[in-house]
Amino acid sequence: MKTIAIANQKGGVGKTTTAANLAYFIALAGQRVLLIDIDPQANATSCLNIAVNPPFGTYQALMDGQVRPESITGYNSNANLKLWVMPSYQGLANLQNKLAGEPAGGLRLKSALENLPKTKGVASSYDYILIDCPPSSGVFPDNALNAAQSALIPIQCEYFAMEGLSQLLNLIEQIKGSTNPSIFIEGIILTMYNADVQFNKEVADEIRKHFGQLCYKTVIYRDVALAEATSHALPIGEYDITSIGTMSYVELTREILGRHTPK
Amino acid sequence: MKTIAIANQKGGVGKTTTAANLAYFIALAGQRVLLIDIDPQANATSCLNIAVNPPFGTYQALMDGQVRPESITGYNSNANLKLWVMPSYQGLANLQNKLAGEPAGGLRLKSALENLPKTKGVASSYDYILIDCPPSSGVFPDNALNAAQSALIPIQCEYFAMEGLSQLLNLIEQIKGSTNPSIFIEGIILTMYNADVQFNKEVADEIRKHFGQLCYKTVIYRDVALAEATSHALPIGEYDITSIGTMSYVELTREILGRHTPK
Ligand SMILES: Nc1ncnc2c1ncn2[C@@H]1O[C@H](COP(=O)(O)OP(=O)(O)OP(=O)(O)O)[C@@H](O)[C@H]1O
Ligand SMILES: Nc1ncnc2c1ncn2[C@@H]1O[C@H](COP(=O)(O)OP(=O)(O)OP(=O)(O)O)[C@@H](O)[C@H]1O
Ligand SMILES: [Mg+2]
Ligand SMILES: [Mg+2]
Repeated sequence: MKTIAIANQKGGVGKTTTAANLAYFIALAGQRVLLIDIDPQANATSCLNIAVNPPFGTYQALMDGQVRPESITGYNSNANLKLWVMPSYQGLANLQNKLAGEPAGGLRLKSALENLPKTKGVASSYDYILIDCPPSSGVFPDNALNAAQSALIPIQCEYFAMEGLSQLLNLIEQIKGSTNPSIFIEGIILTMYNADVQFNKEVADEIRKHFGQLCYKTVIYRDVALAEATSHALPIGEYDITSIGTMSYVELTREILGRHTPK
Repeated sequence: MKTIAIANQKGGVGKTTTAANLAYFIALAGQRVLLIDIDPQANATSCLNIAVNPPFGTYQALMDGQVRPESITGYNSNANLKLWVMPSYQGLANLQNKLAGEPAGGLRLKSALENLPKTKGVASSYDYILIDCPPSSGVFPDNALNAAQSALIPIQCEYFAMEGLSQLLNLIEQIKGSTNPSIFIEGIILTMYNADVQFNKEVADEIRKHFGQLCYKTVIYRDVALAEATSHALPIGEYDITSIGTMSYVELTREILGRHTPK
């Protein structure tokens, strides 16, 4: 089982778009996937058209430190896909101060994932658990990074995103030195890349220069289809299979699964 | 004195780009402006090339509930401009849990602004105080919204942003009903608008339909010069005066100042 936090404190870099579409394509590749939405904005939940049933979902899991079966729901638009979601909703924000004030408040998700429910309708175990993080630092990204084996970092090819990358890598180093000694960087994904924009190319080159081997070869191109898909509550693979967005995320899926396949 | 929080919990919608460039152009129009950076990512601080002097800046102001003169620094690239900045830095993140745990932790900035220092080099009072908020909900946006008279909401013309708008308006209603009864919406700014993208137009129309009179007529067009400027630590007006980005923000400045001018 691989547990991967999709993290970047910078806003709007494509965390949710990456989490939701990777979850979909990794499941399409035959893996059992659980997508956990730990953002009170619940964008991942809504873009996969997941029904919310408060307080079940990530709220309940963090509250109790243990997952009730009602907190995991199947991706119902395609019943053949082994894709499940732990949904979020706005009320998750109410847990923020409570968990921030508790000594082990950042370890709730870790504890919850150690004992996933064995129930009809829910996979008894998963091949991949992907966790979609909110932006900013705080108790929700902490929970994700403490529960995860690795961090997948989407990054936009713009200046603030590059500045933010060092800050994020520092945070991961801190976590490595304290609550999660075995965490590693799964990889860095360049997102929203527009080949016509010279500035994107310059920043991409800069990122590759500093973080070379961590960067995936695959680049996610800017494609309005990816934004349109969210307004239809569909993953890109079901919204527009011929789009550049689909191609980018399929390519990334292949690269991620390839790194995990024994040679 | 007008105190305006530039807020949206959705990431990457142009809060910082708007805060920094409005601060610059409002000062260029002859007003005395203080820009407060309350985001640990400190993007507003870096894109105006402001020197950081930890722990002074927003960290010190929130820690003490009172502003020391060393915590406000002049925008030095243009000494004629009456523009000051209260800088942020990564260490601000360390205050998050502390303030979240205190009963009046969300009111620190409000208290600090009630008694600004009267010191050589710092304006004895300001015409405009703009506060650049981080994304997500939490103790920093709370501090900004409790201290502000009004909220300026940049919003990208994409689906998640529109969903997030209702969530944000709810938050502001809650604050209005509790800690800041006189807060109002300054206005909604459509950002990163690409006239060639049909989807942007559809979402823009939808937003105007629901929030008509709150929306500024001015739209901020997508212009890579705005992103390039940040990598040179320059406001758009000093990076490329002929750019569409400059034109958009000058137009917005005129519209904002116009609303504040007695007829
Ligand atoms: N490759 C792309 N091309 C075009 N639009 C994209 C692309 N990736 C994401 N988007 C759109 O850009 C916006 C930001 O993306 P997304 O919400 O996935 O970022 P995020 O990092 O999860 O944001 P937040 O920090 O708020 O959680 C969304 O409206 C999304 O639909
Ligand atoms: N109108 C625009 N055209 C092109 N690029 C833009 C525009 N506005 C902002 N950008 C770029 O888009 C990115 C996101 O903008 P910005 O950082 O201002 O958003 P934000 O809401 O402050 O993000 P965060 O939620 O992380 O604080 C930045 O790299 C910025 O340079
Ligand atoms: Mg997201
Ligand atoms: Mg910002």
